[in-house]
Amino acid sequence: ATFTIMLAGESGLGKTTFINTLFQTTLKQQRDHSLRHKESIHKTVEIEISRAELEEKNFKLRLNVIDTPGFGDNANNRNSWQPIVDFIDDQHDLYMRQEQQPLRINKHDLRVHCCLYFIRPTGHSLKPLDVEIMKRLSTRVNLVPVIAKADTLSPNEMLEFKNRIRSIIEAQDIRIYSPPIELDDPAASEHAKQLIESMPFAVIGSLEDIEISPNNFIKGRKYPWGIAEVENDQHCDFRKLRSLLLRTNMLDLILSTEELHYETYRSIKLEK
Amino acid sequence: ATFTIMLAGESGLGKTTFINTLFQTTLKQQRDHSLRHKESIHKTVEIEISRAELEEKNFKLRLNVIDTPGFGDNANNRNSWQPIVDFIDDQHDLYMRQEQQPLRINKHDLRVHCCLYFIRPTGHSLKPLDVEIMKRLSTRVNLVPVIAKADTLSPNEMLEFKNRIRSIIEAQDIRIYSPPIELDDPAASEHAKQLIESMPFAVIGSLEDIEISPNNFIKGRKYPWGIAEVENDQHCDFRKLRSLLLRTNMLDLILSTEELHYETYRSIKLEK
Ligand SMILES: Nc1nc2c(ncn2[C@@H]2O[C@H](COP(=O)(O)OP(=O)(O)O)[C@@H](O)[C@H]2O)c(=O)[nH]1
Ligand SMILES: Nc1nc2c(ncn2[C@@H]2O[C@H](COP(=O)(O)OP(=O)(O)O)[C@@H](O)[C@H]2O)c(=O)[nH]1
Repeated sequence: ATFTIMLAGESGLGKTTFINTLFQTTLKQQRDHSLRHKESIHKTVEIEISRAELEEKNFKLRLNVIDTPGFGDNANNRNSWQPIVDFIDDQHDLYMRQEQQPLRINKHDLRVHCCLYFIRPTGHSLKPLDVEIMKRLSTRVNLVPVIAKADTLSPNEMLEFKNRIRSIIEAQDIRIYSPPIELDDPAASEHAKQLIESMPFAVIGSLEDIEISPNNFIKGRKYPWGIAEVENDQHCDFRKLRSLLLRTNMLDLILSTEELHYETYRSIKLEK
Repeated sequence: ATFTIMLAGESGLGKTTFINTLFQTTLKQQRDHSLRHKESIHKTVEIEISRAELEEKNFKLRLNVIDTPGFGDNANNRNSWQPIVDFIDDQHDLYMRQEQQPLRINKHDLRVHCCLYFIRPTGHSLKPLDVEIMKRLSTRVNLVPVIAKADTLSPNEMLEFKNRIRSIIEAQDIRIYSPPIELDDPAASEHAKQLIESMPFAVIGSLEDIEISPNNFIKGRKYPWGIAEVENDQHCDFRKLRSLLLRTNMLDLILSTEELHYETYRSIKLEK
């Protein structure tokens, strides 16, 4: 199985750290799957693709990570979303052409199953560019907005910031990914509701192992005034996001991409 | 006496919070001098001027704060420095014209004595726009670069970030304000050297009074993992910056502006 995640958002927001933290907290024995030394298979100025394999028990998952380094770095960032949007469309296009072949060799399907859009934790509001980009992403891919560097905001600031973002998303009619609520599965539905209530997820990323008690290590950021912990629900929503991506909703993310988003693209393309 | 500080840098970096923290930690009895509800005397799209009075013992100081709201917010930020640079030059120009009058009424001198340029604490490096703006500011005003939201970076990250910024400033030949070292005053020189070693200053701002022990209140940011303290030298350089601005170097900042920078402007202008 292949699962393709895209990380979008300006540089310096901790995207690389986040994805590596996701691996290191998931692959307890396979620490060499870090993407810190990315082998770039395909690199244009704005898109960087890396691969890793997650092997848990008998389940082998190929994980593709699409990164967008340098995004938003320039003085002039108008249309900076173009390469990202083109990449997403191109993968659907590629798949469509392969599907149309008499002999179908279905290799290297890089259709993006989930796009994490990282938001700068200013404490103010979404930037106009954020809104514009999220609008364009939301119509083509499962969009999950993420508040970066959650340790920058105090609990009250975080609550206000999340509320402000949610109201803008609603006002602007931006469709973000929502875990489906299965009415015949109360436990799963309860979990889905908790995930929905926490959105946008606020994450802390760290590759540092900090010893908080003898032989007890956790991932976190060590400040003179305390340790911000990655896997502590009182500190951030890392575990909720990880659960959505790699456990409870991975299949739905894959299927909705290959059915809903792909079919949307195909019908638009074939109508022309 | 009038002291004019300019706060430059993109929105969301805590500039307003910082200047209010500066007041509230300086004016222990005059808490209503907060600039939170700024009375804007002169407001264009990019420049906002506010006034306050600091009264300590027999010393009355009129403080002008020039803020740059909305700076860097647009998708296209090329030439976003223009209004700021124009403002600085305009004040020298205004003063020059007043000086040339037969009847000299020296009112409303808004020449900027110190420009604090706030840097986003990405942990990466200075943005190209930061370098460009600082270059243009450095030739016209006493420039003091400041790392915003210092509580975003761990001690090691902060050290690396400061070193990286310092080497770029050096490589790009950007002249930043340096407290003069008085050879006949060892104590003052020692203090000046400590200030220089800490540059660029990393600041935390907060208007929250947090009770850390019965009846003992401090300014800080309260996180679930601890309290980042504004006036704690182990946490940030707030006290050093405050000392430079309002105590040890205020006179030098004023004189160097009214002598060096003004004369530079005047000679360039009159040569044309
Ligand atoms: N405060 C804070 N800093 C972080 C966090 N995650 C990463 N960083 C730091 O932010 C900087 C940029 O991280 P990086 O992963 O390279 O960001 P990218 O450019 O978005 O890939 C590095 O100095 C990281 O140590 C976080 O959760 N909180
Ligand atoms: N983490 C952190 N947040 C801060 C700090 N100072 C201010 N903030 C928060 O950053 C947000 C923007 O602050 P503001 O002063 O309005 O920024 P300005 O746009 O530059 O004037 C607010 O939510 C503040 O509470 C700080 O030192 N550290």
